[in-house]
Amino acid sequence: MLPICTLERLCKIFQVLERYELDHIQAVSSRDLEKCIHATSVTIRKDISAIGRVGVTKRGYDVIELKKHIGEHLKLFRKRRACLVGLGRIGGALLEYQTLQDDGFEIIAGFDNNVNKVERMRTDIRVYPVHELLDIVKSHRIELGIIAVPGEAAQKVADQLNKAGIKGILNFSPVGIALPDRVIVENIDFTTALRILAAKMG
Amino acid sequence: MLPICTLERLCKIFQVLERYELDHIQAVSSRDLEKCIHATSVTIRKDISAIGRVGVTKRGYDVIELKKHIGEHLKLFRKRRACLVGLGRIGGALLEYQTLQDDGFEIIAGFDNNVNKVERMRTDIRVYPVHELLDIVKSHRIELGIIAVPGEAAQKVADQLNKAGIKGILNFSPVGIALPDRVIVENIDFTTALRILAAKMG
Ligand SMILES: NC(=O)c1ccc[n+]([C@@H]2O[C@H](COP(=O)([O-])OP(=O)(O)OC[C@H]3O[C@@H](n4cnc5c(N)ncnc54)[C@H](O)[C@@H]3O)[C@@H](O)[C@H]2O)c1
Ligand SMILES: NC(=O)c1ccc[n+]([C@@H]2O[C@H](COP(=O)([O-])OP(=O)(O)OC[C@H]3O[C@@H](n4cnc5c(N)ncnc54)[C@H](O)[C@@H]3O)[C@@H](O)[C@H]2O)c1
Repeated sequence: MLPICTLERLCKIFQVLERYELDHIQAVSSRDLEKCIHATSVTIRKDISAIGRVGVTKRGYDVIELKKHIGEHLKLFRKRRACLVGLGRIGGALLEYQTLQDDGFEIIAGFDNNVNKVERMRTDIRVYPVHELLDIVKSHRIELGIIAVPGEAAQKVADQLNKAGIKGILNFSPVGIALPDRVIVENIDFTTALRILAAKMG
Repeated sequence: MLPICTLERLCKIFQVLERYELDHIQAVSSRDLEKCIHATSVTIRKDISAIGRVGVTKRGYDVIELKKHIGEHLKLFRKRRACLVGLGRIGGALLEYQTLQDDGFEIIAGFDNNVNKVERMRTDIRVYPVHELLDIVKSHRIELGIIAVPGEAAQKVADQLNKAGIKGILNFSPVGIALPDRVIVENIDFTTALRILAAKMG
């Protein structure tokens, strides 16, 4: 198991390589990556060699080869089956965010406890009242849950997802959720991004 | 000017200290911080001493003193005046996210190019049609802009914010925006968070 900071940097490098590939750039050096992901080129080269050998020439790494190398090792090319709980503003924005679909995250089901909302929604994905969560998550082998409900509902929803066998959760609510260690939880907080922005502005 | 990765880690440490303070925990060691922000305790201690001397005992750093030390040095206690462009789902969620207000980010104005939306919105902050952006940003000395419009409108909005003298931008759109180096741009992408989650799930 790789150290977490290595994992996170490799994911960011993967994101940068995707962009380079779209712009038809063929080679990238660890110095180029330094600027994009805010780590030294020494660290970046260590991270990359931590997952095995990959060719590097005077011009740097081959973009497509390095992307394949990282993607295969971190299993980033696997299609992940996800569900979304909370179909309000954040949930609605995620449902429509096409990039998610292209990036290998398939939202299989959406849940909300507001039955009117569930009935009235125009969406390509199936949406259900939240009391059906356990059944749907199990029968559809959903592995990842996105929590976009108000803070006071977050822990309850997390417990239901855990009971249904979910192995990872992306939490948008402002509340920290407590779950067994084997469930990975990533919290998203725009305030941290704003603070980093403010600190860089000086 | 601190290295960017040091700045980012210090912001994350600040976030962790806020939580510790709310939970009435008095001391925190660099080892405790290691787990929360995914960097070695050596790196963390280096980051903290990069901004000056702060007391440390056998039990670690004093939470309140360390938070004050980081906050003052990075000017995180300054109230930042922000505006929000795009009052759809992401914009609406941000307007109602109370934590932002408590954390020193005051959204002074909202803008949208849909005049109906602007007229019908029930919100505590003043909202305007986007053609008034230049005037309002200048007259209200707004320093930071949040872009929550569709990808195709993002660059145009960024140019208007730049023209109005904005020094920092938080960009939610999936499009990279091009601006002079003196404007700091932070991009938020949920796909990266999902990828990190997937990589940790294995
Ligand atoms: N992380 C951040 O930086 C950030 C920014 C903005 C909002 N938020 C948070 O994201 C969450 C969603 O925000 P929003 O603006 O979309 O809110 P919203 O009110 O628009 O949507 C919440 C949805 O959750 C549903 N819901 C409530 N309880 C539920 C339950 N027990 N089970 C299933 N569905 C339930 C509601 O019916 C509603 O549709 C909130 O917790 C908010 O504080 C976080
Ligand atoms: N970063 C991520 O991970 C992520 C996730 C979801 C959505 N998004 C992106 O965030 C953005 C907003 O998403 P949303 O779901 O809130 O969209 P939305 O359609 O609900 O809202 C967009 C708003 O922008 C307004 N607008 C359009 N052009 C404008 C202009 N030139 N000036 C001012 N306002 C204008 C529209 O009237 C609308 O109110 C989109 O670019 C979307 O792709 C990003």
